Amino acid sequence: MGKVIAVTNQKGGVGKTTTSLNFAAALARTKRKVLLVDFDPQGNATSGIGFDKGDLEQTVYDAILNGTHFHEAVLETKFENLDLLPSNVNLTGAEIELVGVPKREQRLKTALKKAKDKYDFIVIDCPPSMGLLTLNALTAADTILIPIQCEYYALEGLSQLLNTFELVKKNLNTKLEIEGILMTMWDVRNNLSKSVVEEVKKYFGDKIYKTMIPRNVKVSESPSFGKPVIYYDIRSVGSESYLLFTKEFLKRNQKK
Amino acid sequence: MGKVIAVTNQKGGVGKTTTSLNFAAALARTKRKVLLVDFDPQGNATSGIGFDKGDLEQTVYDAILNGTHFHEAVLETKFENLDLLPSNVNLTGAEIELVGVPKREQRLKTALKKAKDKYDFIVIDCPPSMGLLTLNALTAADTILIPIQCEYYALEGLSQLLNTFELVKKNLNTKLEIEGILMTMWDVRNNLSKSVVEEVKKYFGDKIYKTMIPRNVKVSESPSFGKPVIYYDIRSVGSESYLLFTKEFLKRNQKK
Ligand SMILES: Nc1ncnc2c1ncn2[C@@H]1O[C@H](COP(=O)(O)OP(=O)(O)OP(=O)(O)O)[C@@H](O)[C@H]1O
Ligand SMILES: Nc1ncnc2c1ncn2[C@@H]1O[C@H](COP(=O)(O)OP(=O)(O)OP(=O)(O)O)[C@@H](O)[C@H]1O
Ligand SMILES: [Mg+2]
Ligand SMILES: [Mg+2]
Repeated sequence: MGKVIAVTNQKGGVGKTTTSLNFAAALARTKRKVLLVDFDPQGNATSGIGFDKGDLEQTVYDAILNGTHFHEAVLETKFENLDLLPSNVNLTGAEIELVGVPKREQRLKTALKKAKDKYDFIVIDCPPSMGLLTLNALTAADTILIPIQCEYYALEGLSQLLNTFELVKKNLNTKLEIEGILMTMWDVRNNLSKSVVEEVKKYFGDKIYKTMIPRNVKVSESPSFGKPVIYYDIRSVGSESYLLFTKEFLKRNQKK
Repeated sequence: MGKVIAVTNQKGGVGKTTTSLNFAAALARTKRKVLLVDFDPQGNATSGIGFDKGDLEQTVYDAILNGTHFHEAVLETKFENLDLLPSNVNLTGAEIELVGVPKREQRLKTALKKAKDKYDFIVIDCPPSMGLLTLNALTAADTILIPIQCEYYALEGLSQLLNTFELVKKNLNTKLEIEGILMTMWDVRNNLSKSVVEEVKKYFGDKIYKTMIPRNVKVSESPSFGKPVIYYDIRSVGSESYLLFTKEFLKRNQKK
């Protein structure tokens, strides 16, 4: 039974897509079958992994609103054991269209039900908001992985995020847990990074991964080549840290 | 008659709040009366300028959904000629609540009507999405200022942004124009920045400001002190570039 992990944080630009894509690719390299779900109308995970958003016939939009079976929309990527459920701008309308639909928060959960038998892990890249799309992802997920950028505004949004997590756990998905907190764009030279990490540690304790992802230009270059950084430049510090994080994630999951 | 400028880009983390706040503060220092509207449920502009989001009695939410007059919610900041229409988490529900309301895209425009007589400039900080909140901002605005981060994913969202601009101009606000494009977090050392700027120039030509905002740690530290960077460290390169950008903006506006 595949585990569903929603990568979420309503703060924009904290590394949700970069983490979803590189984490999914690193998991797939360990011979586990992985589905990456691009659940953001921007479609950054779709293009970051090498697809042209203009060419897509079916997307995740069709799977949650047009009754399309998920495997009709799923694409095989060039990377071993890694498939993608793509997204494009059609998903923008979904937030408003879902408002009048029955069980509107459970559409993604229903769409992914069959996928859990086929994949070991399903990683969902969420948009930067707490609207119906993110609620759908939190309802479909077993756990949430929270990337936090080492910046001041990143701390601001944490209490909102935790409130939403508690509400979803109470009303929509009682088994939802926090997978962990991943610090991103860590800059060893700057004090702001250090003070944000200290603050987050006070909040989350040992839910924070020991591995932190440093700011690394290879990470931000890799999507322009349509490749996860571990395929773009395996020796880069960005690539090493995502591989190390994935190892730490698997270790935590084996213990349970 | 005050000019209303919406600072918008659905891509997250590109510098919308940082630009709204520092641009508004720089305009206010030229003795013009400025209202900064925080139209993001995250409330980053509200805390970045020194207010505690937990203490607010009225916010922009009340002005668009509860019929509160804007001046009942407006706060005077510590910075000369600069007022704030604050926001907090209450605004999160607005996207769903607005769906059933008549003239749902025009609520902010109506709320700000009287404000245009009192302020020379009204700067609206938008959330990272293209939902009803951003549509309200685009309907209320005279022009849109688009911050673009010098990163690959930043190029991705431009066509979506321009499509939305055209739709709003056609159906909701015929006088809406593009004020300009501001490149943010420019890193002179990295080739990615250079190639993104070249690409954006092809798209937008002379709509791009000559002034670019470099990545500068003082900019990201200033919100933790509740101050715009021009008040936190006037000699920093971040502060200089926001002052220079504001001068360039005013020059363009005088020519017309
Ligand atoms: N470790 C890193 N080093 C350098 N750049 C990074 C790193 N992680 C992410 N980036 C860059 O920072 C920007 C923001 O990251 P990303 O788009 O993954 O964030 P996001 O949270 O998915 O954004 P959104 O809120 O728009 O969905 C991107 O341009 C990305 O390439
Ligand atoms: N010129 C700069 N130099 C260094 N850091 C910057 C600069 N501009 C913005 N930042 C930092 O980058 C992060 C993103 O900026 P900001 O929050 O203003 O973007 P945004 O577009 O408003 O994000 P959101 O999409 O969440 O609303 C913040 O932590 C901010 O402090
Ligand atoms: Mg993203
Ligand atoms: Mg913002």
